[in-house]
Amino acid sequence: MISHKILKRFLLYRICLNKFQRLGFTKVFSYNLGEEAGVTAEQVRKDFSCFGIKGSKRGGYEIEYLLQEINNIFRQNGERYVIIVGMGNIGQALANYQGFRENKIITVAGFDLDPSKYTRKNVIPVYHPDKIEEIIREYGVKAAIIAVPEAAGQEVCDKLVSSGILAILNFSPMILHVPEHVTVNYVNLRNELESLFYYT
Amino acid sequence: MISHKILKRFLLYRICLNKFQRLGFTKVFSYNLGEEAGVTAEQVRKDFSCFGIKGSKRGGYEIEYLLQEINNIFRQNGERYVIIVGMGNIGQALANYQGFRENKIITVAGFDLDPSKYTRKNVIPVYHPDKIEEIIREYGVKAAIIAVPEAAGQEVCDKLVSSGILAILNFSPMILHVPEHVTVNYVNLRNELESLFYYT
Ligand SMILES: NC(=O)c1ccc[n+]([C@@H]2O[C@H](COP(=O)([O-])OP(=O)(O)OC[C@H]3O[C@@H](n4cnc5c(N)ncnc54)[C@H](O)[C@@H]3O)[C@@H](O)[C@H]2O)c1
Ligand SMILES: NC(=O)c1ccc[n+]([C@@H]2O[C@H](COP(=O)([O-])OP(=O)(O)OC[C@H]3O[C@@H](n4cnc5c(N)ncnc54)[C@H](O)[C@@H]3O)[C@@H](O)[C@H]2O)c1
Repeated sequence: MISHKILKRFLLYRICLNKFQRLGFTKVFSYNLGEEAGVTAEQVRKDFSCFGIKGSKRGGYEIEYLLQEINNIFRQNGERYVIIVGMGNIGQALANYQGFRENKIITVAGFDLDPSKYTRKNVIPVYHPDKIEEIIREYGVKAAIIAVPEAAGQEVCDKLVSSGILAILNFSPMILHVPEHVTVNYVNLRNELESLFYYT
Repeated sequence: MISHKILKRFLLYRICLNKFQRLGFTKVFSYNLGEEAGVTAEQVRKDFSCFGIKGSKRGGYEIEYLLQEINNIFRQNGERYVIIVGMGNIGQALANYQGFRENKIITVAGFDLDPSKYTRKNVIPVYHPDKIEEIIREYGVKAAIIAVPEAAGQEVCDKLVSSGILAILNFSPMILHVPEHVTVNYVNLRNELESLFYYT
């Protein structure tokens, strides 16, 4: 099982490799990549071995090959669809963000119980939650964002899982119960802010 | 040095203790708290010893005492002020969130270069960044949120640090360079969403 920490390191490696490529390099050694990413050369090689990524015969790694391998890890070679359930403060902030599209992540639709959210003003179409299953099937969506109040979190989660969602990013401050084959990542903004005050 | 992981566990302990108190309990043992929080009883005792939190003579811990100790860790006994720099998608989502106030975290002001953000519509007053130092001094603010584009991140950070900020929550996707006495927590929403696709 690959941990969340390793995946985050690969996303960091990709940023570093893109930077090296912009500077005109075509090859990189584990110690240069490690130095740029702030980890040891050993850690880089260990991470690469988790995904069967090998160096070239004459030593070092081709940058283009590494970038392709990392894209495979994050399914970047096709369209990556996501839906957002809950189009309040957080849902709208995520829907309005253009950076996801640059990364080939397409937010196909939002869902909300409140009809005032179904306006033309939104960047993405917003529907009633009854259409969740239909949209997931139509686009083959596998990932979803939950940005509803705590009380509605588990019920929304159950509907997503039964419609075939495999990975969820949850902003509501509660633990979601899901079957083995489904992964939940949490962003708890209250705790992120709260823990700051320990340092003041 | 107390790690971010330990602080997050204390925030989780507080949620569990509040729940026990609502159910009418006045005392708790490390194994009940551990079970509710999903950690071992040993881990609970180890965490408590980091802050010199002791059990009562007859065994177990008074819930009221524990809650007070945790409030001290997060400076909850006074007003906790924070400012937000960058009042775009993220800044506004955070400013509009009422949950922080329930937790005695007061967002005193927002700052943005764009004059269209200085409208009455906002929940909090929004000023030009030139007023950052004045507001920090007036309220004795020690914590700040950075929600500006990557290009402006370091410059905003430098201004906050020179005005006396000790802890920063950074949403822009870059590493901020700060002196030893300043702490930066990161929320990288792109990586949070990106890593989901590994599981699809
Ligand atoms: N905004 C923040 O800065 C912030 C900070 C900390 C935590 N959170 C958490 O993130 C979540 C979202 O916060 P927010 O500020 O965007 O809340 P919000 O109240 O602005 O938005 C929630 C939206 O969910 C919709 N909704 C409610 N039940 C629903 C259901 N069953 N199906 C579909 N939609 C439903 C509501 O109509 C509303 O539009 C909450 O759980 C909150 O506790 C937010
Ligand atoms: N919205 C999201 O879902 C999301 C996702 C991933 C990453 N991020 C990151 O979070 C940060 C904020 O994102 P956003 O969507 O809110 O961006 P945004 O463009 O909506 O808002 C940025 C705001 O910062 C202001 N600003 C620019 N330079 C400034 C300066 N020097 N001083 C004060 N204000 C300044 C702009 O006027 C604007 O209002 C960005 O770094 C972005 O890359 C956001």
